[in-house]
Amino acid sequence: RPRIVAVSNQKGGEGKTTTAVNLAASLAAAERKVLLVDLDPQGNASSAVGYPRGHVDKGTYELMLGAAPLKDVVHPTELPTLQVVPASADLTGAEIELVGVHGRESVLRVALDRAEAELDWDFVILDCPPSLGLITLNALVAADTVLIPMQAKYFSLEGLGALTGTIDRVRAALNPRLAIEGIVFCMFDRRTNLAQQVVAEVRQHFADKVFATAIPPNVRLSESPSHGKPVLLYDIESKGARAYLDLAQELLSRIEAR
Amino acid sequence: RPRIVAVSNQKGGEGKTTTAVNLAASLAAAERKVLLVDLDPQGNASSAVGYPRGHVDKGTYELMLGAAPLKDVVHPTELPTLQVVPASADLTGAEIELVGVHGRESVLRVALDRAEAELDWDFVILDCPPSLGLITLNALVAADTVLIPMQAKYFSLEGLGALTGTIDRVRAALNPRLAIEGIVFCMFDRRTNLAQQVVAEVRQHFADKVFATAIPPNVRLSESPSHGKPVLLYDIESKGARAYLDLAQELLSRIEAR
Ligand SMILES: Nc1ncnc2c1ncn2[C@@H]1O[C@H](COP(=O)(O)OP(=O)(O)OP(=O)(O)O)[C@@H](O)[C@H]1O
Ligand SMILES: Nc1ncnc2c1ncn2[C@@H]1O[C@H](COP(=O)(O)OP(=O)(O)OP(=O)(O)O)[C@@H](O)[C@H]1O
Ligand SMILES: [Mg+2]
Ligand SMILES: [Mg+2]
Repeated sequence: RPRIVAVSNQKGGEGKTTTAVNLAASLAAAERKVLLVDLDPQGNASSAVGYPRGHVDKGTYELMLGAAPLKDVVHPTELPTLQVVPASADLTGAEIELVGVHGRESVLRVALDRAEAELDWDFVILDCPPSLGLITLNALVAADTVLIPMQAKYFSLEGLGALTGTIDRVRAALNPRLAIEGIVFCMFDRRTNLAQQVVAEVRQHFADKVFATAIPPNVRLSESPSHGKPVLLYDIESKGARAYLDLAQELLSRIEAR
Repeated sequence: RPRIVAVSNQKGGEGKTTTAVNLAASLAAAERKVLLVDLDPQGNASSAVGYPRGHVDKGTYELMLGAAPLKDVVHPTELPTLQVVPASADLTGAEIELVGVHGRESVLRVALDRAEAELDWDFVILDCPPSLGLITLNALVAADTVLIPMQAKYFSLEGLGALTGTIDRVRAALNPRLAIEGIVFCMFDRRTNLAQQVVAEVRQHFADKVFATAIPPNVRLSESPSHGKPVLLYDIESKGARAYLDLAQELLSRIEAR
């Protein structure tokens, strides 16, 4: 059974998609089998691995609503051991549509459980939208752990309490195994006072859950999606590619140490 | 009747709140009467003007659901002509709750129309969450114009089509006067190739709707919210404060030129 990791933070622009895509690619480069699932109607993770908007007609929406089995929505990427479930256009309406569905927080878990025999990956990485609505709740119910990308800024700190509160509620009511995998600082510029203050405050609450690897600001990370490639295929020498390879190694050694 | 401007972009982290708060404050510094309305459950605009989470028990949620009249939810700020409707805690559940409400896309407009006699401001600025759900739809139905903050990055460009498509649909079905006020580049670093490419592409589609004023990256803009102050009260000499004062002037001269 794969380890299912939800990459979530309701604060917008914290680095969720950049982390989901490049961590998934780095784990694939380390010979792990990885499935990336794009749960964001914006479809950024899909286009970052070569499936721009409108490219597929069946994807995450069809999987969640039971309109297509998992094997019909999984697509290959340029990395042999990385596959993706892209966001199809109908995902935009899912938040509202799910409100009237029975068991609305668990439709993703049900869809993945139904395909149990085919879950042939080491990791399933779920890229979440910037909200705590029904799509994100589905990710938290289906996941083993939550990876929280965040910037070292004030609004990012403000949002952390609401996210951990939601994780606690999902663990209590729907998914008892849900744990926090860790917190990753993104676009991290260690030179500002604000950054130092935010890191100190987060370490106080989350201690060793904070990854030692921080992702620096690196223009290659924001360029690579326009070429439909993870950064390690776009510029392996870049600081961004190195940082996500380090993050993958740190994640693997944390898991193996447990 | 005030000019109602929705600050919206479903892409997360583009600078919506920073723009809504600091443009509102800059217009107030230019002797305009301004009401800032925080429609984002994260409540970032509220805390940026001195009303952190939990500070008020009646706010935007109560206004939209008709549980409180406008005059009960308007609060003062440190600037004499800037007032705010903060986000109260219940706004977190509004997206789901509104699904079952009659006229669910127009509850904000109805609440503002009901208070027509009290609308004593020159501008009402609506800070929107990072989504195209029912809260943002309410903002677009109530608004005269939409101000679109964006970064000069690839994912930001990708999201623009979905936003303008939604604006067109709202104009056709619910709010015939809705227009695009303009596009403002935020955290804009003109030195990268990517930034130049994105600006060129956006200018091609939006021409003179793109504001000449671009907001540079400036740490004072990310520090001032932790002091509960707009940047012009935190550091008037900073590049960030100057840029938003320029933006306010540019907006005023565009409106007066029409
Ligand atoms: N380390 C980095 N260096 C430079 N640019 C980055 C870095 N990480 C992310 N970006 C860029 O910053 C923006 C925000 O990142 P991203 O889209 O991954 O965040 P997100 O949390 O997924 O956003 P959303 O809330 O919209 O889903 C994007 O334009 C991305 O390309
Ligand atoms: N010009 C700037 N210079 C430096 N930091 C900035 C600038 N503009 C915004 N920021 C910071 O970048 C982050 C994103 O900005 P902001 O929160 O205003 O965007 P948003 O679009 O409102 O995000 P969300 O989608 O979560 O509502 C915040 O931490 C903010 O403090
Ligand atoms: Mg994203
Ligand atoms: Mg915001």
